[in-house]
Amino acid sequence: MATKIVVASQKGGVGKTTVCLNLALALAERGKRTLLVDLDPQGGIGHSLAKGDADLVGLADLLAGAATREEAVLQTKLPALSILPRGRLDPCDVCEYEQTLHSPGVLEGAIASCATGFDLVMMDTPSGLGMPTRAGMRVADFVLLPVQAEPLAIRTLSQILRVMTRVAEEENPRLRLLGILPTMVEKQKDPSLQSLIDVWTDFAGVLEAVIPRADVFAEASSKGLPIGYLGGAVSQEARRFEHLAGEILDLLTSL
Amino acid sequence: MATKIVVASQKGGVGKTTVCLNLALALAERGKRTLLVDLDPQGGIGHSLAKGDADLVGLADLLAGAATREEAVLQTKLPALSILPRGRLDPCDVCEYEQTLHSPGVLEGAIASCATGFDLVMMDTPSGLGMPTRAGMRVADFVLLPVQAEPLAIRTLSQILRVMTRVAEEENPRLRLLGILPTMVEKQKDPSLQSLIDVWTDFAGVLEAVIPRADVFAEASSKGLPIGYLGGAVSQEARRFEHLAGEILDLLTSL
Ligand SMILES: Nc1ncnc2c1ncn2[C@@H]1O[C@H](COP(=O)(O)OP(=O)(O)OP(=O)(O)O)[C@@H](O)[C@H]1O
Ligand SMILES: Nc1ncnc2c1ncn2[C@@H]1O[C@H](COP(=O)(O)OP(=O)(O)OP(=O)(O)O)[C@@H](O)[C@H]1O
Ligand SMILES: [Mg+2]
Ligand SMILES: [Mg+2]
Repeated sequence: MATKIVVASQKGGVGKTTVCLNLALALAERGKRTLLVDLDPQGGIGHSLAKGDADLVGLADLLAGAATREEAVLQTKLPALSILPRGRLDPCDVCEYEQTLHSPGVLEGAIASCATGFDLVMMDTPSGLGMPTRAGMRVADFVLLPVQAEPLAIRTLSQILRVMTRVAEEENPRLRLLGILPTMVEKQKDPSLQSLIDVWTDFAGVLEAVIPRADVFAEASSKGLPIGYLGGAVSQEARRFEHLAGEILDLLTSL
Repeated sequence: MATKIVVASQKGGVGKTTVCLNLALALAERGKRTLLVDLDPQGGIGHSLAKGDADLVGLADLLAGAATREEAVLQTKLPALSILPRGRLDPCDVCEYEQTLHSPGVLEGAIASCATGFDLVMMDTPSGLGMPTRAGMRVADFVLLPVQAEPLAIRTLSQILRVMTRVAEEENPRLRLLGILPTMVEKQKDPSLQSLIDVWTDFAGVLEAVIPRADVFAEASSKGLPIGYLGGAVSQEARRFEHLAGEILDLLTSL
């Protein structure tokens, strides 16, 4: 039975999709058979891999009965990494799609049918505490919370922790916090450094790993690649995700 | 009858709330009686003004019949600027709240009752194309689209434009594009500059104004102030919002 991790944040643009892509890659490189699922109606996973997301078959097709698991799950160049992209979705249908994802048993069924043969399932979500995120929490075993090192993101962190607790109490008793991951940290800038200190002092479960703000991420986005595939001098940031993968795997065995 | 502007973006963290706060301030300083409404269940407007959003009465209370218009609409220090914050909302109730906002006539009624006496109503939204954003588009006369100068945000811009067109055709014939506003632009960094050039060449309706990435925004966030209130040397960024306000007012009279 695959271990399922949902990556969530109420605040937008904190690096959820970037963490999902690069962490899934690093976990697969360690030999963990990993399925990366895109629960975001925006389709960030497909867009990030510059596959022209509009054409990729995926979860939306699976839920509509318009594709089989074999058609929807995409094998990447890395044998241990597969992707279930958002799929073909008219942006005008997002409200209905969110309600479908949130319907009892729907996402559970789709993930169960796709997760066979994988060690880990990682689910990217849209920002907010709406239906895709609630559905992801219902299905997951663990929640990973990227938090941008800036004041607005920290002010809303307690809101998502409260929702996680409620889901664990009422809908999914397996659900636990995997960790809080500081992202886009600029230690040389005071508001960012102060925010990082606030997270360390005010919250439990903060990971050792810290993801700094780095230009290589924008470069990778523009090329449609995870940073690990950029080659050359990026190894420092890619190594950071290797360390994060190690920390995550240690936590999964100890929690 | 107040002119209603909804500020929306499918991508998260692009500067919607920051633009709303600083633009509403600049419009009010030009004597336009402005009401800033927070349609984001995250409550970014209240959090940005460090009012301890959890306690502020606002839209959620109004819709629940737990507050009157007089209690929910907050007069700021600036006579021409008032705010309708998110209001008291349990983060566990976000899914239900989004459905309430999206129910036919609900937001229309709330805005109509609060907009009396204002020249402009500006609505901040959560990222995505879900129910709060669709409700905002149904109510609004114009859509303002902040777009971060980075590849992922540009790849999804055509999705929100498509939704805007659909809402104008089927739900709200008044709805038009006010403009596309490039944000967090770093002209000295190639992926950002390239993204800005892509927006200028690929899309119509791009505003003259460009909001650069600037540390003063993080500083303002940590102090819970719009940049115009920071005082001192920030006048360059605050002036930029004054120019933006001028451009917006010209467009509103000419469109
Ligand atoms: N550590 C980082 N340093 C610099 N830029 C980053 C970093 N992580 C992500 N980015 C960039 O920031 C932008 C937002 O990141 P990303 O799309 O991963 O965030 P998100 O939380 O998934 O956003 P959304 O709320 O839209 O889903 C992207 O352009 C990405 O390349
Ligand atoms: N031009 C800018 N330069 C630098 N930082 C900025 C700029 N505009 C906004 N920010 C910062 O970026 C972060 C995100 O901005 P903001 O919260 O306004 O985005 P948003 O689109 O409203 O996010 P969400 O998707 O969560 O609603 C905040 O910390 C803010 O201070
Ligand atoms: Mg994302
Ligand atoms: Mg916001």
